[in-house]
Amino acid sequence: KIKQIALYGKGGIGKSTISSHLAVALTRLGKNVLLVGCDPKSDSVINLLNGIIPKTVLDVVSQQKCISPSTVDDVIKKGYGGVWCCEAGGPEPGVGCAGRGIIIAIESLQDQDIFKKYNIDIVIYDVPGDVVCGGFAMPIRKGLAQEVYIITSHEFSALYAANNIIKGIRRFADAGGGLLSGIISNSRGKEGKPHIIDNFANAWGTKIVATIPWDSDLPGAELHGKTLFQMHPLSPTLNEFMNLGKKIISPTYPVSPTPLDYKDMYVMFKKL
Amino acid sequence: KIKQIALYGKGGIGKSTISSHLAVALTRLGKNVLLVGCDPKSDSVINLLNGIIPKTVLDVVSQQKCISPSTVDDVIKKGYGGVWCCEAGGPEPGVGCAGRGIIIAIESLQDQDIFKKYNIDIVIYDVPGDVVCGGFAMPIRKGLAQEVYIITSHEFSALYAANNIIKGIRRFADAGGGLLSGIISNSRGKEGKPHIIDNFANAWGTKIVATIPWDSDLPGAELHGKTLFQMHPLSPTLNEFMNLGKKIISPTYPVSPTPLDYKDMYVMFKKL
Ligand SMILES: Nc1ncnc2c1ncn2[C@@H]1O[C@H](COP(=O)(O)OP(=O)(O)O)[C@@H](O)[C@H]1O
Ligand SMILES: Nc1ncnc2c1ncn2[C@@H]1O[C@H](COP(=O)(O)OP(=O)(O)O)[C@@H](O)[C@H]1O
Ligand code: SF4
Ligand SMILES: [Mg+2]
Ligand SMILES: [Mg+2]
Repeated sequence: KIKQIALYGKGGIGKSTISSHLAVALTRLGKNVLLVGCDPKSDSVINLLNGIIPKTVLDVVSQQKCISPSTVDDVIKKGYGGVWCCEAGGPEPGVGCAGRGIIIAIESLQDQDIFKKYNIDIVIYDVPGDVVCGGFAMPIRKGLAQEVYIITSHEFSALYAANNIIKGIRRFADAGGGLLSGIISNSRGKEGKPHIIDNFANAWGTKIVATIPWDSDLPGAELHGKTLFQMHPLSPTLNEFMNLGKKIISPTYPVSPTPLDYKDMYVMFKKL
Repeated sequence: KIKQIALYGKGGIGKSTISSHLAVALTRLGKNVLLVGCDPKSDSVINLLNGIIPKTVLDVVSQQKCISPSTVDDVIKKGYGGVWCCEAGGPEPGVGCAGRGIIIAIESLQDQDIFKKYNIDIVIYDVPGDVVCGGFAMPIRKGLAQEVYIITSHEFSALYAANNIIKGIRRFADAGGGLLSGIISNSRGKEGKPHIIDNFANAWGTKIVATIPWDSDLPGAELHGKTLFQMHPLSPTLNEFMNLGKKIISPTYPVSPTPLDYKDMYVMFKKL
């Protein structure tokens, strides 16, 4: 059975970085992985394709009205480590719904039976969590992603976004929506205050499943359109991704989490 | 003629901080100011109301179907410095369109002729720029805001969001939409690289109109539900807000800016 997971978090928190490295880690653990970038920035798979952004699903659909068996190869590209890479794309700002690319991409992937065609074991959706509506809510709402991992730092705006994502998960949990498997801590080194994230994870009814350390080699590799696997294969940071990959392919127990009230979050944050 | 300005920027960039301090600065310059928080977080005016979040327009409308002359006092509260404070509110995550609160709030304010009733000189809309669609695009699209100020740091995700907002402005510029008056630099001290923002401002056809320094007294005052005006009245940081206020009430020349291609942004950012 195909495992589908979604990585959510506020913009700039490290979703692309973490999902691309996790995707490679999972291939090293023997899995056939499809990474679907759902950020209208379309920059989730660029570091697996040597700095190249592939044609997005929305691009092809806008031009040709649909993805056909002949055009699917335009949008699913084999990247570093054998990861299959795809970008949903997004509409122009001010036009329609920002999440529209995700809706169209996901429907196209399903229509074309992509997972079967490419023999996919694991699908990773990289999804912005700044707003949890329209297409951005789709991977959770429809339970396309059975499991959600939320990336956060100790900053209030990131925790607030995480709480919003959790509200979304809670809302659809009983209707077959994706459940929460854990929190990925990525404070990017800024005055790391790990106890803050710990406390919030607890309050949400979940736990931290990985802590990615600050590593300037990450943006460094990004400038070359590559991952740490290529640029610094001995980096200890890679162990975090390998360990997260191992957890993901082991039995996991996602939960229907408990969102917090804004007031309680604010009070709790001030105390920590 | 009432001046309406919108402060846009990605989540967490400093919109609430800057708009609330700017609002007070403008009252000190003799203006009657209405600050309308359009962030579903509803935390734009909390520091002008001693840490209290007022009833949001969306709350009242959901309960009572509309804002009436008798309920308008529930949603327009007089805050510190005499600033009139209002929160649009937002729907629950996963339900409908995240910007819905803005659409409803703005329509209600217009229906009730609020600006006239409260003798408003200047309206400030504090609007998230993570997605420029639905209600979030409304202040620009309808030219409700004649002028837009974009807050950014030197980080790529903030510049990308700024570029998206600029795409939105460009799209509606010829149809009477809001134009761009300038960039507010708020790098929050993180390895301040001012030349990065300068270069992007130039490329966009605009300029930096204010630079807010890193000041730990800002989050410090926020923890007390207050602004720097109350907690540190002699702080030099306040001069930045006063100067920005003076610029805003002087003749301004907003422009239809030039958005950049993602590729060009990426290349430019790497070089800087
Ligand atoms: N642990 C980390 N250490 C150092 N830099 C990081 C780390 N995680 C992410 N970054 C950098 O932060 C920036 C934003 O990360 P990105 O993955 O693009 O965020 P998102 O996809 O959530 O918008 C990138 O430049 C990335 O290299
Ligand atoms: N110049 C600054 N120096 C220090 N802290 C800042 C500065 N600007 C903003 N902050 C802090 O950053 C956090 C996010 O700012 P906020 O105004 O809430 O962002 P937004 O409204 O854009 O989401 C707040 O805790 C705020 O106090
Ligand atoms: S549903 Fe969300 S993404 Fe779609 S238009 Fe509304 S705010 Fe934008
Ligand atoms: Mg990304
Ligand atoms: Mg805010």
